Amino acid sequence: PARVIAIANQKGGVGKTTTAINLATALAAAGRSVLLIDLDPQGNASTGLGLARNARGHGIFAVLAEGYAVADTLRETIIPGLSILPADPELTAAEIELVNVSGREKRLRTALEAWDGLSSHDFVIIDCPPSLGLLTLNGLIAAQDVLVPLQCEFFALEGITQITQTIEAVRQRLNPSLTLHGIVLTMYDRRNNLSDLVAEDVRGFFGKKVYETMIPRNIRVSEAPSHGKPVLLYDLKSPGSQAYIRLAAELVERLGLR
Amino acid sequence: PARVIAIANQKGGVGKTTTAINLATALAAAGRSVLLIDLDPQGNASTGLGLARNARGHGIFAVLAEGYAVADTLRETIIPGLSILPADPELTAAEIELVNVSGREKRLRTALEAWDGLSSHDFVIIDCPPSLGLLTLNGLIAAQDVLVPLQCEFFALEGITQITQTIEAVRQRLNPSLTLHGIVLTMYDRRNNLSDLVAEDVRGFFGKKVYETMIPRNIRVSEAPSHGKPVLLYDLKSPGSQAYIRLAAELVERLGLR
Ligand SMILES: Nc1ncnc2c1ncn2[C@@H]1O[C@H](COP(=O)(O)OP(=O)(O)OP(=O)(O)O)[C@@H](O)[C@H]1O
Ligand SMILES: Nc1ncnc2c1ncn2[C@@H]1O[C@H](COP(=O)(O)OP(=O)(O)OP(=O)(O)O)[C@@H](O)[C@H]1O
Ligand SMILES: [Mg+2]
Ligand SMILES: [Mg+2]
Repeated sequence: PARVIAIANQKGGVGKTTTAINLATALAAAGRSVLLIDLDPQGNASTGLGLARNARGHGIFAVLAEGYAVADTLRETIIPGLSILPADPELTAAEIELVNVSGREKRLRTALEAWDGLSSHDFVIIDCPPSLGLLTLNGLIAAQDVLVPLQCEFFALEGITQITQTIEAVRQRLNPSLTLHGIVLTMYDRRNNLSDLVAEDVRGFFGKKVYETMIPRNIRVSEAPSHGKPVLLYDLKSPGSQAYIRLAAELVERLGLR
Repeated sequence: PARVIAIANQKGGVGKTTTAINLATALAAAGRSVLLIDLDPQGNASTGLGLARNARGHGIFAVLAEGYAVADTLRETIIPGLSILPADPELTAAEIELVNVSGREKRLRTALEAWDGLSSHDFVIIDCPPSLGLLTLNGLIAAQDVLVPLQCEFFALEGITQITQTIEAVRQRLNPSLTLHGIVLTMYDRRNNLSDLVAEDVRGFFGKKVYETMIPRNIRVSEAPSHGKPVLLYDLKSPGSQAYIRLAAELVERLGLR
């Protein structure tokens, strides 16, 4: 069945959504079938794939809180082989709505296990919000692997132990098959010493867990969402697109899927 | 008494902490007495002002959940006139710990009202986490003004209505004196069209609420936290420091405090 990968980091603005969108797109472009789940109330992954705000209908909130099926809420995107389960506006209130629901942290896992498409898809990619609350917890319990984007900045480096400790706690108590699959360095800027210091520090501490592929800071990456397209579609030749294509290849290799 | 200003935006990585640290520092440097409250479990504001992780003792979690007084938990910083109420490690679990506590959203306001230093300080600046959960809610209920840092990027622009709508909802139901004081454009990069498009859009929509002062993208700003110093101390002549000094002057002017 599909490999379920959560893209998570409580530090904000490190490139979670950008990585989720473009990794999913690169995997689909390579012929894999992929579902992207937008678990962030901001709904940036839905926007970045061209889904207008008022055309999202029932989405992940309806699945988590109202018993809708995954099959009934996923949508096609402009990319063949890639579908999305969008973030509906009510997702902002999910934490409050689910307070007294039993098994509230497992709702996403239960919904995915009940989906008959799980066995025919290759990947499910989950974009998490910048917090360690109930929504991210649902993502970590539904996933087998966590990919942690790490911006090459000091505050992001400082926060890396919070997410790795959370992954370990979830593994021990709630989801024994969860692993820290890897760390991806993002917004790497070779003109800036800080990027190298952070990259060295992270490789020194996490060794092979850190992906060879680094995502460079590249203006075309931040322009793409305003056109409702992944950067792979917006400007395939850009350094950002090329890095995400390499990232997808390295992911497939590391998972031994060739 | 002190003016209480929350620095809030659910979008991650837009410069909330950087603005909180450097605005507080610039106000203290201009002779005002300032308390900075670190309401983010990441604890980046505490780090950015040089407080080692293992020297934070009882902090804001102890105030919110264990009844500690503000006077007993605030610390001096390396900047005269600026003290900090740090984020203690347990803050990550605050949402869970406070679930069944009555008045949980008003704990910060109650603690500030009981603090005898409120009348002798000029400003209380609150750094909020990247979410609209219980901690940010505590910040919005304790404050009179909200300053929203807005990164000059598309996803950040997309999210601006979420925070402005939340401010309006809190004003109507929980804190009638709360206002959207202003929006500050951050990481403005004049070499990049996107920055100008975002700036024009925001000024078109929010008019005078948008500060004249823009904070430029400046590498010295992101280097400063690794030295445990605000950029004003790390490199006073840098474009980042100069912008934060102008921001503090504009804030004082807009609040009619001259
Ligand atoms: N490689 C890159 N080069 C340039 N800009 C980038 C790059 N990756 C991401 N960005 C931009 O940086 C900002 C933050 O990225 P993104 O929104 O993907 O992070 P996030 O971790 O999902 O944020 P949040 O914590 O709010 O969910 C966005 O405006 C995005 O367009
Ligand atoms: N003007 C600037 N120029 C360059 N880098 C900046 C600037 N402002 C902030 N940064 C860097 O950008 C990153 C994000 O800023 P910061 O952590 O202050 O945002 P935040 O909104 O507090 O993030 P979070 O949502 O995680 O709390 C940090 O690494 C910071 O050093
Ligand atoms: Mg995101
Ligand atoms: Mg912050």
